[in-house]
Amino acid sequence: KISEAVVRRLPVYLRYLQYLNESSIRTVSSQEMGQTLGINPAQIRKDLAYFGDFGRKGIGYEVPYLIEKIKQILKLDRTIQVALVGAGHLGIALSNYNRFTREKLSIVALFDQDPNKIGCKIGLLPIQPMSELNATVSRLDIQIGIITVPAPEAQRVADRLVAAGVRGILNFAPVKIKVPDEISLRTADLTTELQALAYYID
Amino acid sequence: KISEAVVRRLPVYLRYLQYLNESSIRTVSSQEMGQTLGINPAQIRKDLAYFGDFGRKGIGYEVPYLIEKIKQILKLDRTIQVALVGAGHLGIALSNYNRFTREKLSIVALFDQDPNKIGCKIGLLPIQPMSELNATVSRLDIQIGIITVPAPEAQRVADRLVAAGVRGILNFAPVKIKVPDEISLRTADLTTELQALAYYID
Ligand SMILES: NC(=O)c1ccc[n+]([C@@H]2O[C@H](COP(=O)([O-])OP(=O)(O)OC[C@H]3O[C@@H](n4cnc5c(N)ncnc54)[C@H](O)[C@@H]3O)[C@@H](O)[C@H]2O)c1
Ligand SMILES: NC(=O)c1ccc[n+]([C@@H]2O[C@H](COP(=O)([O-])OP(=O)(O)OC[C@H]3O[C@@H](n4cnc5c(N)ncnc54)[C@H](O)[C@@H]3O)[C@@H](O)[C@H]2O)c1
Repeated sequence: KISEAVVRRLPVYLRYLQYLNESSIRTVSSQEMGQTLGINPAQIRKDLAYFGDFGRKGIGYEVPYLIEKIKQILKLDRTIQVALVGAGHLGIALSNYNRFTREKLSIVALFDQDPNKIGCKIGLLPIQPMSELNATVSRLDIQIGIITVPAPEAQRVADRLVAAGVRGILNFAPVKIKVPDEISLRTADLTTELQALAYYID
Repeated sequence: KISEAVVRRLPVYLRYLQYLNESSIRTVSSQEMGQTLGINPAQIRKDLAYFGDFGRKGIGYEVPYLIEKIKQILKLDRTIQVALVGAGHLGIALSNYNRFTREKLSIVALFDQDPNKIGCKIGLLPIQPMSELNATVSRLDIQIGIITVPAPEAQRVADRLVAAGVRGILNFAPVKIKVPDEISLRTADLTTELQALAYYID
């Protein structure tokens, strides 16, 4: 398995490469990538060589090939099913965010505990009660759970998702949660984006 | 000015240090930080030395002191006023997200073009019409604009925010927008979090 630091960089490379591809740019050098992304070009070359891509002298890397390669590594060449728990403001925004679908990460089920929300449709998806979580996760082969409930509820919901059989959790609630070692856990925090921006506005 | 790559790491260090502090842990070594964050300890030591903190042999770094230091560098020791345009699902979730306030990044004004939303309150903040953007940005000394409108509207809203006088923009819409060179621009994209998680769930 490759290191966490490399895995964090791959989606960043992918986003940039897709942007180039959309602008019909088919080759790129590690220098150009490094300059745009603020990453050392030697680090980029090292990461890509790790996956067997050494670029070509004078030409650089082939953008479409790299995109496919990185998608395979990130397992984005097959669809990964995702369940979201907490159909509130953030949950609905994420559920409607088309970019997830384009990237083969598909939110296929929504859950909430509010009886006023259960049964309502968000796009094509109905909001389901928590009692249907286990059955739905099995039936739809859901691998990832997204937590968008208030902080005091996050650990309880994490326990429910783990019991239902997900293999990874993306937590948006501003609280540390605990999961078994074999479950992958990431915490999403948009404050870091704002903080980095705050540094630059002088 | 320090490099983009370092500035990106500082909020990550800060979040981790605050977690330690909340658990009453007052010292940390670069090894421990590096292991937890997936960052080379030598890189961490280099970043912190850049700001005059060299740690102490056998002890490591003082957590509360580092927190204050990084906050100063990121200018989080003073409040930065933020305006949000697009009071939809994502916008409301961000507006209610308490962690921003705790971090001295304060969303002080909300704007939308939907007449049904204008005048409604989100927490203590009324949703204002776009016609009040310029006057409000001046009056409240707003430095950052957050864009949470649909993709086709993002560039138009960016132009309005630049004209109103913000110095930085955080764009959530999945589209590349253009701003003048002197305006700082960051794009927030939660797909990278999901993609990195997707890699780990095997
Ligand atoms: N990470 C970030 O950058 C970020 C940004 C914004 C919001 N947030 C966090 O995301 C979370 C959601 O924010 P929001 O504004 O959408 O809140 P919200 O109140 O609009 O939505 C929360 C939803 O969760 C449901 N819920 C509560 N407990 C539940 C449970 N035990 N099981 C199932 N559903 C349950 C509620 O009925 C509600 O629909 C909060 O924790 C907030 O702090 C994080
Ligand atoms: N970056 C990410 O990870 C991420 C995640 C979720 C959503 N998004 C994006 O965030 C944006 C908002 O998503 P949402 O689900 O909250 O959408 P939404 O439709 O609920 O909200 C959009 C709001 O913008 C307002 N609006 C539209 N045009 C406007 C204009 N010209 N001036 C002022 N207000 C205007 C609308 O009236 C509405 O209230 C979308 O672009 C979506 O793709 C990004």
